[in-house]
Amino acid sequence: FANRIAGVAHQMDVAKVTLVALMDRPGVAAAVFRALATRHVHADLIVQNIGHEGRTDLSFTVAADDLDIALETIAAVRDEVGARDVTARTGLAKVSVVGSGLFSSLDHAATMFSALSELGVNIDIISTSGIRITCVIDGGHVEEAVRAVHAAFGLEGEDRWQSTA
Amino acid sequence: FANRIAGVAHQMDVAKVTLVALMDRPGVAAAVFRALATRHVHADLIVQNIGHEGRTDLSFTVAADDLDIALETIAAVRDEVGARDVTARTGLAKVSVVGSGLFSSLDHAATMFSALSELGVNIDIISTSGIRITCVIDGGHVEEAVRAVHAAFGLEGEDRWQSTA
Ligand SMILES: C[C@@H](O)[C@H](N)C(=O)O
Ligand SMILES: C[C@@H](O)[C@H](N)C(=O)O
Repeated sequence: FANRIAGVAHQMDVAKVTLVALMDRPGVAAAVFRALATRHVHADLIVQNIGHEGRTDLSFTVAADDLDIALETIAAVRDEVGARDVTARTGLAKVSVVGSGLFSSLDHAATMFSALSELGVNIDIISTSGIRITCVIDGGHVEEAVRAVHAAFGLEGEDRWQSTA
Repeated sequence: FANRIAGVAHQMDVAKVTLVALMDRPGVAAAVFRALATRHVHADLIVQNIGHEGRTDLSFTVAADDLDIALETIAAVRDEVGARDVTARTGLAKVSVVGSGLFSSLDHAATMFSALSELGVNIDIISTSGIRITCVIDGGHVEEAVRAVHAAFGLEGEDRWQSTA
């Protein structure tokens, strides 16, 4: 069954922080995450796409309860990394699909993204690593989204509420 | 040992494709990856950061051998998703750190990014999912980068050349 996956996980009460247009040069990502680690802030999804004209955005998610300290920490490194802005949003959710590793994951992304789009759910961030795909979406749609993703992979009726995405 | 990780993996001969400034609305990511799946193109790292003014960039990596067909496929969906440009680069590499899941991953990102920055290696893309962090870097520095990351996590002397990142 080409769509075989190991599972669907999700996390609610997710907040994201984005350092907008920071300098795309060595040491910048290190400075941001060293500062967060020093203040014991656990940034669990980190995403940075390619740069444009020497600048790029760097986003990370934290539990909603950690947002204040995350923003305080980022404010302290902002000048060092040259971020032109810092934005934040709460009330988000993460949904992840974990490939089984035994079956081709060729169409896992298509299946997952289609399930979300059919609900009209916009995908805010996509981050993947290894056989796992994580999408950040609006928290208001998470239950429906998780059900739809399960159904898209032929997993209705299985235990749907799993641990951290 | 707070830096305990399960391993460091890497992949060489990586090519990336970026759809620049495509429309940030439901269905766009689905359209891109359905097209790739239909042409049997395996996009293994997919990354999309937040949008600005209704637009965002969407990047993915493929094996260098698949770049031509990936670009052909993307050219066919480009108008549908409103991408203002499509860029591509070869000669890249991916380096991943896999957390052990048993130890806090609070400073894994800081440790990994610092190791790369100390070599002056610029991080082009960061993508994470679950306990795994993947960085896309220039392929010319991969051996040195993998050694430095191993060393940063106290893993010198262990088997360094592992399978796909
Ligand atoms: C933006 C950031 O990732 C930068 N390129 C670095 O290497 O640290
Ligand atoms: C950009 C793309 O991810 C879009 N937001 C979608 O939901 O498909």
